[in-house]
Amino acid sequence: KKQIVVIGLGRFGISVAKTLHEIGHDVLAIDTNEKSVQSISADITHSIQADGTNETVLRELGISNFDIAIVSIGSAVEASVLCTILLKKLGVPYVIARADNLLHGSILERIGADKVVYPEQEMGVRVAHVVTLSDVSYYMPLVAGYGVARMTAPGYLLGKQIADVGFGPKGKWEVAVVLIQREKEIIVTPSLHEVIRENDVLVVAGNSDNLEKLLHEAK
Amino acid sequence: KKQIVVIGLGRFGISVAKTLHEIGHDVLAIDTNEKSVQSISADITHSIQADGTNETVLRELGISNFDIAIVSIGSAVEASVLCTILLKKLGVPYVIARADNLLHGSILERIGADKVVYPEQEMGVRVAHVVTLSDVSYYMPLVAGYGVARMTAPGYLLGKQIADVGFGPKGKWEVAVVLIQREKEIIVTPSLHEVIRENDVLVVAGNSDNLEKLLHEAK
Ligand SMILES: Nc1ncnc2c1ncn2[C@@H]1O[C@H](COP(=O)(O)OP(=O)(O)OP(=O)(O)O)[C@@H](O)[C@H]1O
Ligand SMILES: Nc1ncnc2c1ncn2[C@@H]1O[C@H](COP(=O)(O)OP(=O)(O)OP(=O)(O)O)[C@@H](O)[C@H]1O
Repeated sequence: KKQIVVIGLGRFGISVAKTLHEIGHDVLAIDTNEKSVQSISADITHSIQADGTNETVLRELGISNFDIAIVSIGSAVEASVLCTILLKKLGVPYVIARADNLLHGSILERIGADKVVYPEQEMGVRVAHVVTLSDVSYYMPLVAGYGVARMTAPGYLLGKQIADVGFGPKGKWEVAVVLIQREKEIIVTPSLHEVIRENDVLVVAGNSDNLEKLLHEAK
Repeated sequence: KKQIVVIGLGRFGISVAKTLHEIGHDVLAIDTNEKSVQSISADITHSIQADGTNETVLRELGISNFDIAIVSIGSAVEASVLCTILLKKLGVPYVIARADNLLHGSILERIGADKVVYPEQEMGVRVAHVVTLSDVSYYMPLVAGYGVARMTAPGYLLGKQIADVGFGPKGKWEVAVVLIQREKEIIVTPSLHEVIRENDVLVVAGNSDNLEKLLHEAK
């Protein structure tokens, strides 16, 4: 488990900090806004009101000893850039910074961020790919309209075999079920004769247009 | 292809609108802020400055004829709720609304949103799961630490067989390579003897702790 500092407790930062804490990492959450710090204090072991652009404060907090830092300050671009510079200066080995836009992101890369993320932009791409797939809850794009989708088995698929619904290499749509999550069990590469049960989470790989047609036909 | 209206052109809304346009849908992008509308006009066929909470304007724009509406107004919670109410009132069959927080989301569900998304919160969960997996670019959580990760093959895996690296049912980590994207080709359920090449995108399924150990050992 790692020692991780999260600076900036907006919607993204709070979610990162809480999830890291649930995973079991040792998390320090920082924000200039007292209310933001308060809102997370029940869920995180250490949260403190502080300014991520203040080098003295960062040193006092022992930031140099952290394994990973996440700069999740959002629209305050200058603060996000300055904070990232300081973290690398203080020797944090791995710094993930969130960018508001491409220009901000390229600046972060230049000044040393090890990884730059664009939460809203990435979610926009994913949501756009599933607007026509109302049963799909997650979508991981791969290349040119092809991706991996996660869906809870809808009513019209229950009790049917995977191949009969149209999945698999013999199906006309070339959409494969690569994995089924059934309760706490994971079935990797299920047989084409596997019967879909209620609450099964299906992870399928295929062209998203074809997936839409397959589901439409199955209804 | 569908007729889709996107209301609210923040970082999330712009990304949704542009991606939908690239996919080939007929997109109308709306925002009260002229600058936001201008920033997207080069990429989207139709973008217009308008107030999504103005029923008269929505009727004039023929919103009732749209297949899908996406309310991507962010922190202006009342506007987002009122806009969603109007879209359902005007008969838009499928309305996706973005929520700022859980309370906002539950209100949206109650007043008729067909799907509610939390872009920053969802991205926070995903990023948290891959902070310790620096080579992983996408993560789709499934259950209890288990998920599907996408990674570009790092240098230390090149030229090696999948099974030799530690993947597969015989590997001690129980992480499976479910798919390889190689150039424009997709290889579903690759053989354990498949040799990993430069630029291969690997989609792997397994416990994220075990994936981290597998990659660590492979280095
Ligand atoms: N110098 C700083 N040090 C610490 N925290 C900061 C600093 N500057 C801004 N923040 C905090 O970063 C948080 C996120 O910033 P902001 O609200 O501008 O971004 P946002 O893009 O709306 O975020 P999100 O989309 O994650 O909700 C805020 O809670 C803010 O108080
Ligand atoms: N009534 C309205 N009609 C149309 N657009 C609106 C309305 N109210 C707000 N908007 C627009 O919604 C957009 C997004 O809202 P806002 O910037 O508050 O959210 P945000 O949470 O920061 O968004 P993001 O995280 O996507 O960048 C803004 O461009 C704003 O002008």
